[in-house]
Amino acid sequence: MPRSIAILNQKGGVGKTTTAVSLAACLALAGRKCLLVDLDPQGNATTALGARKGGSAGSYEVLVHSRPVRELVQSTATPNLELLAADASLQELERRATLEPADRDTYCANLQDGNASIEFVLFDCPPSLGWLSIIALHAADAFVVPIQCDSFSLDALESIMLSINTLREASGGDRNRPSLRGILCTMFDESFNLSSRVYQDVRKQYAERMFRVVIPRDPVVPEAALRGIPLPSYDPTSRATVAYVRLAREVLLHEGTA
Amino acid sequence: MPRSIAILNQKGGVGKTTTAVSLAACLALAGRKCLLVDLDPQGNATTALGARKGGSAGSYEVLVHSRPVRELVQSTATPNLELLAADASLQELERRATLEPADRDTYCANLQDGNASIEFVLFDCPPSLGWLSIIALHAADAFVVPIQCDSFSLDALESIMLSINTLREASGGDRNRPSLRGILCTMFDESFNLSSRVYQDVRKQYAERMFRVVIPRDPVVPEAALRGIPLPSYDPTSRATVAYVRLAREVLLHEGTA
Ligand SMILES: Nc1ncnc2c1ncn2[C@@H]1O[C@H](COP(=O)(O)OP(=O)(O)OP(=O)(O)O)[C@@H](O)[C@H]1O
Ligand SMILES: Nc1ncnc2c1ncn2[C@@H]1O[C@H](COP(=O)(O)OP(=O)(O)OP(=O)(O)O)[C@@H](O)[C@H]1O
Ligand SMILES: [Mg+2]
Ligand SMILES: [Mg+2]
Repeated sequence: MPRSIAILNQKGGVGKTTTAVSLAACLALAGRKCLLVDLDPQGNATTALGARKGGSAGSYEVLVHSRPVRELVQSTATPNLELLAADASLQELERRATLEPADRDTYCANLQDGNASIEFVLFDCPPSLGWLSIIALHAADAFVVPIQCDSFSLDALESIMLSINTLREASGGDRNRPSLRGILCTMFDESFNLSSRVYQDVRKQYAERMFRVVIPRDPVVPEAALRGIPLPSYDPTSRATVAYVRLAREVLLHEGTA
Repeated sequence: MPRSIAILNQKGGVGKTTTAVSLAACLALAGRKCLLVDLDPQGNATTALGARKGGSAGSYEVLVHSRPVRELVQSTATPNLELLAADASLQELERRATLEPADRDTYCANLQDGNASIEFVLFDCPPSLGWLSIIALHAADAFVVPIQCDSFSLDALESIMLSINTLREASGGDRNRPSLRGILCTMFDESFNLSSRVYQDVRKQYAERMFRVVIPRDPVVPEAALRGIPLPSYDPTSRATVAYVRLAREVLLHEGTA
């Protein structure tokens, strides 16, 4: 019975894709079977894993055309890590005026089907709180919010919390699902005074909901993505890798007690 | 007759808002009347100018409910710089299944109405190639693409160029409109080897379409946004300010010859 986690933040460029790919890879390298579902029409997670995006074999086909996950999933160069690639058709979903609850539930069920042997499913979401992110939140047990510790972080967090409350009430299901697994400070630049100030401001409101680990800004991160190799495989000892390994440990510890 | 420029890139966090606000402020400080139109439901440009977003007085009201620009525009602390604020209702536009050409043309006309005394209109677009960006591209004479010189930049540029061709053919209007004013490398980090490599790769394909200036990564940038003060007012001599002043000069030079 997989634990599924949505990586979510409508603010752009805060490290959603980096977190989805790196966390999935760290969990896989720790021996856990992982599936990364790319729900962003731009397919950055797909590219970052060295896979081809586009074409007709992706998350859209599973969601909307009910093609079995097992048929469309790809293995990756990392053992235990599979990918359900994105393609540009996902944009059609984002662009609907409404998403009927019945359709939404069908799409979620399609996403979750055939994952019995998977231990973790991670959803990489686009920079919006549109239908794709909402589907991810309905399908997921939990969500993680990467933030950049800049001037827009607190604002974005507030919008997310409001949206989650609305979603939980509307879904009529378990009021605690999806649960906030944690807020993750990413690409943290110690040389920017502002980063620490925003970090403290976020702590004031969200202290116990923040992961202990902070991911440092690290030149190796975009290099790995350019090579299409997940960070922990590309450079097992980089500062960012060590931090993502710690994040995986925090996630696993939580599952151990859950 | 204003020159209108859309600041566009579906990739998140590449400096669209920073460029829209900083360029508008630099042009305003150079004596040109500028209007910044915030088309992002997240309203970051509005916040970065120290204004309140949300409420019922914003770009959505102008676009969709035909309220006059002059009624809803706000002055800012910078002389010559006005703001048409964003509000969350903009999300409704993004979420339509289709955008009828007739509606699109009405919205564009609404945006352009009442700007006779304005010399530059800048549109801050959200991280998507959805209806909001498309409206901006139809309303604008030109567009600027900020990029982050990372692993996803070339991919995003390719998608933008394809979309622009589709848009120009479909609009049936001037085939050269909107014209690409330039690709702008932002938040450039010289300490990341990858940045220069990607810069060179972008040059190979887009050399003459790149602005000469490169905006350096600079701790002052997010500080100014946090204080709600545009960069050139917040710190007139910072490296990023000097670069955005150069960008304004390149833009003005182009208008001089246009
Ligand atoms: N710890 C880090 N150190 C250095 N660079 C980083 C780090 N984390 C992410 N980056 C880089 O920052 C850029 C944006 O990150 P990423 O694409 O993961 O964000 P995102 O939230 O998924 O963006 P989008 O909103 O467009 O989906 C990428 O080039 C990525 O390689
Ligand atoms: N030259 C720079 N130096 C340092 N930080 C910068 C620079 N330019 C932008 N930033 C910071 O990077 C973050 C992202 O920039 P910005 O919000 O302008 O990008 P965006 O493309 O508008 O994002 P979105 O896709 O979410 O709209 C902000 O915190 C901003 O202050
Ligand atoms: Mg992403
Ligand atoms: Mg922005």
